[in-house]
Amino acid sequence: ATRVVAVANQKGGVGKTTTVINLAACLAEQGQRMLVIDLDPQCNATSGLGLSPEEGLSLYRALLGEQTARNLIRPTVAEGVDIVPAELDLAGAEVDVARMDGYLHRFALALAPLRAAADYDVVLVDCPPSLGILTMNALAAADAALIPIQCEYYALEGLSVITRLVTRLREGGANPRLEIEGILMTMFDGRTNLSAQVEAEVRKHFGDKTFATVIPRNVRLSEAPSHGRPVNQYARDSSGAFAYRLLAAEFIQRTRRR
Amino acid sequence: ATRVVAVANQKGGVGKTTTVINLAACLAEQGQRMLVIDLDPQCNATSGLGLSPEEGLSLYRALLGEQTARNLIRPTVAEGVDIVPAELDLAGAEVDVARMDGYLHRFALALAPLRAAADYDVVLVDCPPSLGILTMNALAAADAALIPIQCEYYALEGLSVITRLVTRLREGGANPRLEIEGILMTMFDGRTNLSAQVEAEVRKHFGDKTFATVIPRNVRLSEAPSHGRPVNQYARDSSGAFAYRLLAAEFIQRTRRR
Ligand SMILES: Nc1ncnc2c1ncn2[C@@H]1O[C@H](COP(=O)(O)OP(=O)(O)OP(=O)(O)O)[C@@H](O)[C@H]1O
Ligand SMILES: Nc1ncnc2c1ncn2[C@@H]1O[C@H](COP(=O)(O)OP(=O)(O)OP(=O)(O)O)[C@@H](O)[C@H]1O
Ligand SMILES: [Mg+2]
Ligand SMILES: [Mg+2]
Repeated sequence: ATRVVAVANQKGGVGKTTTVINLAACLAEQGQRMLVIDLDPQCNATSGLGLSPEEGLSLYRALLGEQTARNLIRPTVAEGVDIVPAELDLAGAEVDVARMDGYLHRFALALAPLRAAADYDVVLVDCPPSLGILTMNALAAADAALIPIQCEYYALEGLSVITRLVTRLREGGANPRLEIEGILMTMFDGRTNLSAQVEAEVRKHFGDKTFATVIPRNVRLSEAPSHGRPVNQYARDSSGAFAYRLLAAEFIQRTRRR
Repeated sequence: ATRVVAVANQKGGVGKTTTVINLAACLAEQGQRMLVIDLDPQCNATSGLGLSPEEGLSLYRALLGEQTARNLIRPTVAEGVDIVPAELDLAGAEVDVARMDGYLHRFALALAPLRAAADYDVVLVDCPPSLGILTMNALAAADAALIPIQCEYYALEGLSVITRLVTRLREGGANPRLEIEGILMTMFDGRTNLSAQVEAEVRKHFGDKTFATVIPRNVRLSEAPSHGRPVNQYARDSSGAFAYRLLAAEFIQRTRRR
């Protein structure tokens, strides 16, 4: 069956897009059939995978019921990774979708045929840095939330907001199957105490909900998007590429154990 | 007169909050009477200046017309810097305010008495990482937008979105006085080519709209918020503190020249 994972955190700049692109590429390298859905009007996952945003080519129309998600799928530069791109107008979806009946479940509705066809093993959804209608729709439709967090103070402060929301959506009935896929520590800088302190704090509170893999700060990860390629293509032997390959292996192992 | 500056960028994690807190503290150090307004439901500027968010204590009620902004002002740990804190419920304001007449100008309305009283030389508004109702209200009420940008590819990609919006708000009549205070480059890492490339690109396109001061990546800036103090108190002699003092001096000089 297809596993749908929303990569979400309302804190900005924590590595959501970097994780979606590079985890997708490394999971594909390890044989998983991958689909990325870019739900952020910034279109970063779209450009990071080598596409240019196009008007009318995003989930926006599928959320309104005017288009099927399947017709919006495009190949990317990464072998084995397809994408539903984003467009700037996606920002307008927040207002349009909010006015619809069952506004929280428009994404789940658009996703249903893709789940039934089971063409993909894993779908990764890149969410914008907010808990607005788009992110809420992704969480209401997903099997799990993967929560990246920078090893910084503000990111730590905001972590309980998103983890409590996941619990509320599950226990309130909006999405009874929603669980935490894992909390992923990103931009870990071994030279600072702050990173080590944040890591220790997160493992203390969240235990095995935290991925064992930690993504180090690595300039190759921030250079790759300007070349429109994932890091396992742009810099195969970088610490960033190794870390996301390790994460992909751990992700598969955790899915198998469920 | 009081100058109101919205610190905004829809890209997440570019240093909006870090700039609001440390520029406010350094401007106060140089004699300016400062007010910070935290408009982000993440409450980062509130905690970074030593306060805990409290229910009912945010601009939310003033946007609905139920409370005056003046009654919401509190002192902070930084000498000469007051704040209107944020609260988690501010996220709900997006929906409530959207339903009101003149929804784009609720902030300007709440600000009018503060402008008239002229108790402050500068008001800095910390915006959330989106172009939703809260950020639009801040831009509609402000004299200028200060736009922080990390020296990274995605931040560069999104810069034209916010600069075009400023032009549209001014020329479309929503805020005829709105200009760009300046584009501020943050988290500059001298060891990487990427930082230098992004800086060169920004100066090429935006010329003297770009602050001469560049904020370096400095771990003291990311440690300071966990102590609830601005960097000029937490680590007076750090490169981060010097950079924000330099920025404050440049800010005053640019305001004088207008
Ligand atoms: N491990 C890393 N090492 C170095 N740079 C990184 C790393 N992860 C992400 N970056 C860079 O940090 C910035 C923020 O990352 P990214 O854009 O993926 O975060 P995000 O959470 O998707 O941001 P937003 O909240 O705006 O959607 C980007 O410029 C990215 O290239
Ligand atoms: N110059 C710097 N050097 C090192 N760390 C920095 C610097 N500026 C900001 N930071 C850290 O980077 C992270 C992002 O900065 P900050 O939270 O100020 O950005 P933001 O734009 O306000 O984010 P958001 O979009 O979530 O509101 C924070 O953890 C902050 O402490
Ligand atoms: Mg992103
Ligand atoms: Mg902020």
